[in-house]
Amino acid sequence: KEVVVTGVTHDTNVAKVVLVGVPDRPGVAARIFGALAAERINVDMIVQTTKEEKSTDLLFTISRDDLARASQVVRKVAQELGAKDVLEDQTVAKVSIVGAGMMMNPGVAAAMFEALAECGINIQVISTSEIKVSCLIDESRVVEAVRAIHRRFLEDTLSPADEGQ
Amino acid sequence: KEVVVTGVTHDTNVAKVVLVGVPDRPGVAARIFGALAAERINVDMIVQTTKEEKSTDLLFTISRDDLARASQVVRKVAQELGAKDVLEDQTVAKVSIVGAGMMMNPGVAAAMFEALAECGINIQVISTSEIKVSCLIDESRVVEAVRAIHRRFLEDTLSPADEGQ
Ligand SMILES: C[C@@H](O)[C@H](N)C(=O)O
Ligand SMILES: C[C@@H](O)[C@H](N)C(=O)O
Repeated sequence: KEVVVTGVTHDTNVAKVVLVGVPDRPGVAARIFGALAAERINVDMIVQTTKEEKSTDLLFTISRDDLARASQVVRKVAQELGAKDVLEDQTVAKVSIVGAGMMMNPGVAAAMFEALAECGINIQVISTSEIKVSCLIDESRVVEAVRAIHRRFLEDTLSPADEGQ
Repeated sequence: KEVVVTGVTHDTNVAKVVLVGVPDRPGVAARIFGALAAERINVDMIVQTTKEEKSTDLLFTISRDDLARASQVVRKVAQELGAKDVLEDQTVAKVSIVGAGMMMNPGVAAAMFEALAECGINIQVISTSEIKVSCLIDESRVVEAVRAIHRRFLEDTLSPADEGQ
């Protein structure tokens, strides 16, 4: 089978912030991320789902060094918006698989999720693009996660003869 | 200022599926996407946030042609998992900005959200990578959305002399 995953990456310098129960109406995302940009805070992942309710949750990640400043910024905006809560978490790490045209292959993301499941690692956040599947997991499991994913995708390409070495 | 956004893309052949209230424990994502992969259903976006509750929502997108089959697959898994609900929506479209190193620039995502906000377009789903910010919006607004985002990012590069022509 074609090998489509060309790399496994991870990042432990990750903090997760969730604005819980923000109004789901135009202008809310613009306001939150405009405020962060005004403070020159670099945002990595932005993840939002919707349930067709009046409010939703907005999650983003930043480096841990920026958490204190980001927290201050978003808590102010969250209060103005009438958000329900702001959650912060510095115990997460990001682990990703990368590869061109990867998401054109049914089962690539599933295989990553299975590698994590087999280790009993819970997937907290998922975000994808055509060339990358990223998951946030507990930072204490990141070494194990990278190893399992690597074994699944990048070591299957060894011929049986190599495996004895 | 450096132009970092090199393109605006859109896709109207998009259907959104949300598994509402799935157990947030290892193996759940693997099972859902494993089942879809077994049917050779190509998944585009996978988006999941978390609130540190016992359950969470899992959202994914597929082409509209695959919705009937995907629906059958996930409803079965959702029932086995004891999920609260399965939502389907074929009235969404995906609009994205692409550009190398884009997310290294605070404010790029915010500018896209502002362009949509100025049109009064609600952002239903957000997912990002370093080179792409994707939003799901109502399909009836997609032409307007692309035009507004294009104007924001790709037409500012005209010199004042050009604008009269
Ligand atoms: C929640 C947020 O994304 C909102 N729907 C907006 O359009 O800005
Ligand atoms: C919800 C789902 O992502 C679950 N947390 C898992 O690890 O599979």
